[in-house]
Amino acid sequence: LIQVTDLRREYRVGEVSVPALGGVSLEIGHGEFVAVMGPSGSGKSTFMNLLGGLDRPSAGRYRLDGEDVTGLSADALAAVRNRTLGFVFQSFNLLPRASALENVALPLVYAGVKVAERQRRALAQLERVGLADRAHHRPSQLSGGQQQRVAIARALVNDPRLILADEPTGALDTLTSLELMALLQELNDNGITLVIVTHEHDIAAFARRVLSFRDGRVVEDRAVGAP
Amino acid sequence: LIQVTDLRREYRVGEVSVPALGGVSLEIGHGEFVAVMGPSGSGKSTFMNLLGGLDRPSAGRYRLDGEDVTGLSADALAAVRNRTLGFVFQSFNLLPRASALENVALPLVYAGVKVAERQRRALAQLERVGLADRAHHRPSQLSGGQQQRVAIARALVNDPRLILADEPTGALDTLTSLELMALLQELNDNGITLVIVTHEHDIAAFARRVLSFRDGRVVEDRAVGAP
Ligand SMILES: Nc1ncnc2c1ncn2[C@@H]1O[C@H](COP(=O)(O)OP(=O)(O)OP(=O)(O)O)[C@@H](O)[C@H]1O
Ligand SMILES: Nc1ncnc2c1ncn2[C@@H]1O[C@H](COP(=O)(O)OP(=O)(O)OP(=O)(O)O)[C@@H](O)[C@H]1O
Ligand SMILES: [Mg+2]
Ligand SMILES: [Mg+2]
Repeated sequence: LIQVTDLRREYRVGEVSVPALGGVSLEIGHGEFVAVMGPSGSGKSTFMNLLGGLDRPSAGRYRLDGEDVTGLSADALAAVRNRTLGFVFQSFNLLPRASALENVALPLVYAGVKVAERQRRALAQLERVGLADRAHHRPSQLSGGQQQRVAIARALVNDPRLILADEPTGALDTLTSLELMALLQELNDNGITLVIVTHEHDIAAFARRVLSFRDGRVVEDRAVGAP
Repeated sequence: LIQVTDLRREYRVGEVSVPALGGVSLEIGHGEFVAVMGPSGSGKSTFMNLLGGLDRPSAGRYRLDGEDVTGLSADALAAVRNRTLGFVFQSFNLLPRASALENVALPLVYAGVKVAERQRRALAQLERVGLADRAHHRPSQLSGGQQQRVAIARALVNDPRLILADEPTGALDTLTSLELMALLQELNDNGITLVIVTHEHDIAAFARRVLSFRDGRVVEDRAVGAP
């Protein structure tokens, strides 16, 4: 499903070039469950943003489901993103003036789904993460963990084949984290591919493969858990 | 240092009233190291915002260092906050158009410190959290864990007597989290009072007392660790 070849990303800050991602080459197959770990600043979010088509590499190639997406226009990339994947951002990226329900429904607006159907599906996802009673709160009227769960619900609402989640349990207590992982596990059992950035080993334990980043490179790539 | 009596906070959302904090009564002495735990949405951040003078209770009283702060004007509250405490927000709250250095120096601007001294002290705190080489990056040019560390450095820069930290290791990998806790431990050894919200038991283990929240109330208050 995912194939990256010598993927690189440098940022310019004033006159300096920050090498956020060195050459990363790897493949992730359909239905895999991969955990991404590594120190703060090691390139995990940069890598996830490239996988999610939210950013373009400085060099290297990225094939998603057999199609080279490296050269696509912004619009074409947005269309692929909308129909194929769900993204949970490290800092949630919710629209501040929209309610939880409207935030969760947003991918369905892009997908051309009619309003009554959007509301029904968005509410179903909110129920799944235990937030049906917060549907009309705006993000500033939600706790940190509630905002995170709204971001997760939004990533699920369009039935994506691939879920990219950047620290999805960062703001959640242990019990809520385990409930979320059980939900993600169930999605994976049904064939959905998961790539999850986490710094918690208890969360990484749900995955079947762990990629470890350090200084913008993958330094370890191992299978974990029961076969 | 901290004394709250029947502290309550309700929010209005449309026609509904959300009881975020029921009556909380407790005291925290000088030099204590307290961990605050509890499920998502149980009132932890609401409680911390009240302790930090960033919000006013709907009912109840709050004495900080012997002074009733419940009735203070916004300006008087800001002055107390600036000279007494450092606050690490769950969502960092960094100024997006300012560099890491400028963000860390901000409390010193309010304290009337001159520019050269501000820069020196801000850089010292950035070094402490391992980010001297990111001093001129803006928040959007930093990783999640780097933004969190800038928020921590900002909370320390004015040598506060009380540090209120809401999930300060939420975006940090294990090693960086432990380095941060060692730093906070050292501050506590030097007499600084710490109140830390965390959902990670490994982090709570550094504290000597744990407050557990559920549905807006403190349901458990116990001493932990070696005497
Ligand atoms: N501004 C607001 N308006 C309305 N309701 C709010 C507001 N802020 C918080 N709430 C509600 O108050 C309750 C407590 O929120 P709080 O942020 O204190 O929880 P928390 O314990 O910090 O949770 P988390 O661990 O997820 O950060 C939540 O149910 C939340 O929906
Ligand atoms: N827009 C940007 N401009 C400049 N440098 C950036 C930018 N975004 C990230 N960086 C730098 O690139 C490096 C990698 O960042 P990235 O966000 O990928 O790290 P990360 O592994 O996700 O870290 P964390 O665990 O803290 O979230 C960091 O050193 C960061 O300072
Ligand atoms: Mg990151
Ligand atoms: Mg909170």
